[in-house]
Amino acid sequence: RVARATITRLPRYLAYLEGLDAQAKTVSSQQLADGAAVKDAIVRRDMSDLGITGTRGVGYDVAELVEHLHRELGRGEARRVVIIGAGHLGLALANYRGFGDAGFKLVGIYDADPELFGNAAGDARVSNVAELEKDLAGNPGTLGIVTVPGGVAQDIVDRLVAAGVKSILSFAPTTLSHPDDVDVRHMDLATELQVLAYFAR
Amino acid sequence: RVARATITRLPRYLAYLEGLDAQAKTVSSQQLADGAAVKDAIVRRDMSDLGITGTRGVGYDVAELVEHLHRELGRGEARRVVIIGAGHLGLALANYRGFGDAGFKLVGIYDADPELFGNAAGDARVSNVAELEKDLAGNPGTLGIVTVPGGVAQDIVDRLVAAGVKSILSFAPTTLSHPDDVDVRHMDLATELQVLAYFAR
Ligand SMILES: NC(=O)c1ccc[n+]([C@@H]2O[C@H](COP(=O)([O-])OP(=O)(O)OC[C@H]3O[C@@H](n4cnc5c(N)ncnc54)[C@H](O)[C@@H]3O)[C@@H](O)[C@H]2O)c1
Ligand SMILES: NC(=O)c1ccc[n+]([C@@H]2O[C@H](COP(=O)([O-])OP(=O)(O)OC[C@H]3O[C@@H](n4cnc5c(N)ncnc54)[C@H](O)[C@@H]3O)[C@@H](O)[C@H]2O)c1
Repeated sequence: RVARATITRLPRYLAYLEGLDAQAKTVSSQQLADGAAVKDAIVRRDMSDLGITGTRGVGYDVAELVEHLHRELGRGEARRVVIIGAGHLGLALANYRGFGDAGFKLVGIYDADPELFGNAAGDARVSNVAELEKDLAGNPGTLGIVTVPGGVAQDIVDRLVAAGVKSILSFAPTTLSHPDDVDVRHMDLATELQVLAYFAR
Repeated sequence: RVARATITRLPRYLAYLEGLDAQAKTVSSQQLADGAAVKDAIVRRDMSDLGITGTRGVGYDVAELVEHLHRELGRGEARRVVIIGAGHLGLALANYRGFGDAGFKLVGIYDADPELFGNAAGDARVSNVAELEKDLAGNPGTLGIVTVPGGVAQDIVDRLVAAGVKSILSFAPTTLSHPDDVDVRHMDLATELQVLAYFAR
């Protein structure tokens, strides 16, 4: 298991490598550092954490590096995602092509508002949240994204957990309780803005 | 200047402290660790990086800690934010109460689609993006959030930079060029999902 900060850098290394000209056979840690906007020393530490070795003076083999990063990120495996809450944020995520590029497949988006049922949302159509358990049955390993108002978030998380979902990304501004074997991560865009403002002073 | 990772933890410490009962006068690093879902050793390192000392066996003074964290995060200063792109993502951000709670004030949201002009978006109304420069004139220090399609993101960033904006948070899936004295940070929710999936395996 590598550190979370390392995982967040791997998609950036991949984006740079996949943007290289087909003739590029090798890449140096410095090129990778410039391409991914990361310090050279961090690139070398990340590569050694992943057990990836380059050749002194030559660098890393591009094809080998891409293959290794794909394996590390589980890119070959189709990862199923459901979104609960088809409001502004849910729809923005459903329509975001970046999820597909990273190997995620939206298999369902749910809401409680009958006005929204059947509307297109990315590759899916909005379903009635009452169908959630039926659709999740027999599909272990599905990831859940929670984009409902804070007041109903705990109820939705409880339903996802009862249906066997083990990993949840929540945008709702509430602290959620969940069993220890379920990974619930909170996302707060205000924190990103806070970081931006801190370094602007 | 403290590290970025430390800054992202401060709002979590504040949220825990501000949720405490009014009678709580002191808090231990362990309580803070549990409240903010952070390891105790990291709490102590963060506090020492910020120059905050507790009393051995007693802990930190709650009122003093809150005041110090507010100052560090610039909570007292009203930070002006503009959002460019009033689509799904732009509207989700404009309506998000978490920005106001963190001390950010949405002063304008802009779009190029005349159908959207005048619509309510959080505390603002959607304006014509042609007005952007006029509205930014004389307001240095405004932060920019870019939620337009990838194809127009560079043009919008160029306009923000020319209007004097120094800090930009972009959600557009494109690499953006900008002068060295302008801080442009990219946000990719696919990376958050990638981290969740990595630890789920
Ligand atoms: N963490 C962040 O950075 C961030 C940013 C923006 C918004 N948010 C939060 O994300 C959430 C969604 O924001 P939004 O702008 O999309 O709000 P929204 O009101 O546009 O959408 C919420 C949707 O949830 C649906 N819903 C309500 N109860 C439901 C239930 N029981 N089951 C299924 N669906 C249900 C509603 O019908 C609506 O379509 C809010 O909690 C908001 O505070 C967080
Ligand atoms: N990074 C992430 O995690 C993430 C997640 C979701 C969406 N996105 C990206 O965010 C962007 C917005 O997503 P969305 O779902 O809100 O799309 P959307 O199509 O709903 O909204 C885009 C808005 O931009 C407006 N626009 C187009 N050209 C403009 C211009 N020149 N000036 C001002 N406004 C202009 C459009 O009229 C539209 O209202 C897209 O680039 C999408 O790829 C990123």
